[in-house]
Amino acid sequence: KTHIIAIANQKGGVGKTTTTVNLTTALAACKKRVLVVDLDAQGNASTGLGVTDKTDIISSYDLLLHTEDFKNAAVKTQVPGLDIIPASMDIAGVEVELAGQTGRERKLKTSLNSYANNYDYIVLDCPPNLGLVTLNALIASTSVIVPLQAEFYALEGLSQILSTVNHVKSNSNPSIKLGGIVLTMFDKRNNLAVQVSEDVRKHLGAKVFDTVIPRNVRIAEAPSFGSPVILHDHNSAGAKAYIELAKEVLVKFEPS
Amino acid sequence: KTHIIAIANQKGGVGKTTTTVNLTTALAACKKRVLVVDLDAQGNASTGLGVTDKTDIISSYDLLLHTEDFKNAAVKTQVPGLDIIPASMDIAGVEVELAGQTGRERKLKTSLNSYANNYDYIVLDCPPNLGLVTLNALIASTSVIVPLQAEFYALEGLSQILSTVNHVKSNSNPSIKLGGIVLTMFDKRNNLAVQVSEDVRKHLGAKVFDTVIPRNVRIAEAPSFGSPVILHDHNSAGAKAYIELAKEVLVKFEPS
Ligand SMILES: Nc1ncnc2c1ncn2[C@@H]1O[C@H](COP(=O)(O)OP(=O)(O)OP(=O)(O)O)[C@@H](O)[C@H]1O
Ligand SMILES: Nc1ncnc2c1ncn2[C@@H]1O[C@H](COP(=O)(O)OP(=O)(O)OP(=O)(O)O)[C@@H](O)[C@H]1O
Ligand SMILES: [Mg+2]
Ligand SMILES: [Mg+2]
Repeated sequence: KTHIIAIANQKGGVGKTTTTVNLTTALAACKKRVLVVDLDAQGNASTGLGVTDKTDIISSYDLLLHTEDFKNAAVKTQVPGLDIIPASMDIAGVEVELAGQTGRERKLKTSLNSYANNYDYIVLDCPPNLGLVTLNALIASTSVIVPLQAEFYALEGLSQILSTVNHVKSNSNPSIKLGGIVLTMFDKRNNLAVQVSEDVRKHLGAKVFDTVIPRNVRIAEAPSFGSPVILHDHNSAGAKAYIELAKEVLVKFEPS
Repeated sequence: KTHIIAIANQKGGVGKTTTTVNLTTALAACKKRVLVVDLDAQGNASTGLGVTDKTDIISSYDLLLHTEDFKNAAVKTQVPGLDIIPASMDIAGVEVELAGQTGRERKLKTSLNSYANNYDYIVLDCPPNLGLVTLNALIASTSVIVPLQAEFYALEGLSQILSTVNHVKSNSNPSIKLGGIVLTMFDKRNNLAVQVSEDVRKHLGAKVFDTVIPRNVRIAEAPSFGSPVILHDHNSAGAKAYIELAKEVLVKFEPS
């Protein structure tokens, strides 16, 4: 059965795209068949995986609008075993275009049915809001991973994304699970970060991944080379952390 | 004449709220009468200025929807001379609620007419997207300041916000100016940051503020105390940088 994982958090800049790009690369390195779906009009996950041409392409927009091409949107990346459905700018208009249509929140779920057989993991990079596109992602997903920057504003927003997931679970997608919260850009010398991390572990315990992603300049450099940090510098602390996270995900999601 | 400044960038986590909270505090310290309008459903600017109760209040939602209370939304903050119109969660639904209504992009402009006489500066904290709420902000503004994190994904998105501002200028608000781009969370030891900064200054020259905001742990700590960094630790590098930025804004915006 295909695992469909939404990477979601309405707080901006917390590492959603970085986690999508690097976790999927690590899963592919573990011989899983993986598909990334870039749902953010900014198209950062597409860039991070080397897709530079974002105009006049089949994109995740086609999955959300159910156009005639929606089954042909997946393209190969430079990472063996990792495909992507890129983003295009017109995703920004989806909320208004679908306003009023019944079933508008289940469009992505239906479209992904056509892809599920070909992949072990489908990972959805969400935009920094809880609008219709993120709602589509949560309804299409079997689980959600929430990247959390260890800072005050990000902590303040955590209860909002968690209550949205619970709301989706009781109203639209009973099978969604909270896959876990992953601490990102973590600097252990920073008191605030240590405090936030202790706070989150105290309240959410096992829901927080053991793996912590450190702040690491190699991670921030990698997108400028159009490649994941695991390919850009596989010996870096950042690459190693995402490989650890992938191992932890495999243990949690495939316990056999 | 009142300066209305939008703090906008669709890229998440680049320092929009931090710039709003601290620039306005510094302007108030320079004896200007200042109003912050928090247009982000996350409500971070409200928190950063000590407003904790965000349910059942008059908020920026009322300005966008033109409810009967919209003229009574401003409340005092702990900073002398600085008021705020806080955010509430229902702002997230504005795009759908106003879909199809003519003039939906000028709602904020009309509402702010009722506030303009009382303030020298009105500063609008925008959400991380280029949707209807940010469009309202750009149409209501006399100028826009774009915080830019010196990183690759943020640089990739810069052309998008700049072309949106140009689009608004030629179609809806001919008087909007690009007030400037301000580099945030800058670490001069980081090659990538130095490269991005040189790149931006080469292409945009005088449009980039001379003042650069350094990455500074005091800035990230201040919101957990519900206060701007200038009050939390006025000797910190972060506080000093925002005071410098305010001085530069005053020189640029009030050249007499
Ligand atoms: N562990 C890390 N160490 C250093 N830099 C990082 C790390 N994780 C992410 N970054 C950088 O921080 C910035 C924000 O990360 P990213 O874009 O992945 O967040 P996001 O949540 O997807 O943002 P948005 O809300 O705009 O979609 C990027 O410039 C990225 O390169
Ligand atoms: N100069 C700085 N030094 C250190 N930390 C900073 C600095 N500026 C902002 N931060 C921190 O970085 C994070 C992102 O900043 P902020 O929330 O202001 O960005 P934003 O663009 O408003 O985000 P969003 O897109 O979610 O609205 C916050 O946790 C903030 O405290
Ligand atoms: Mg992203
Ligand atoms: Mg903000």
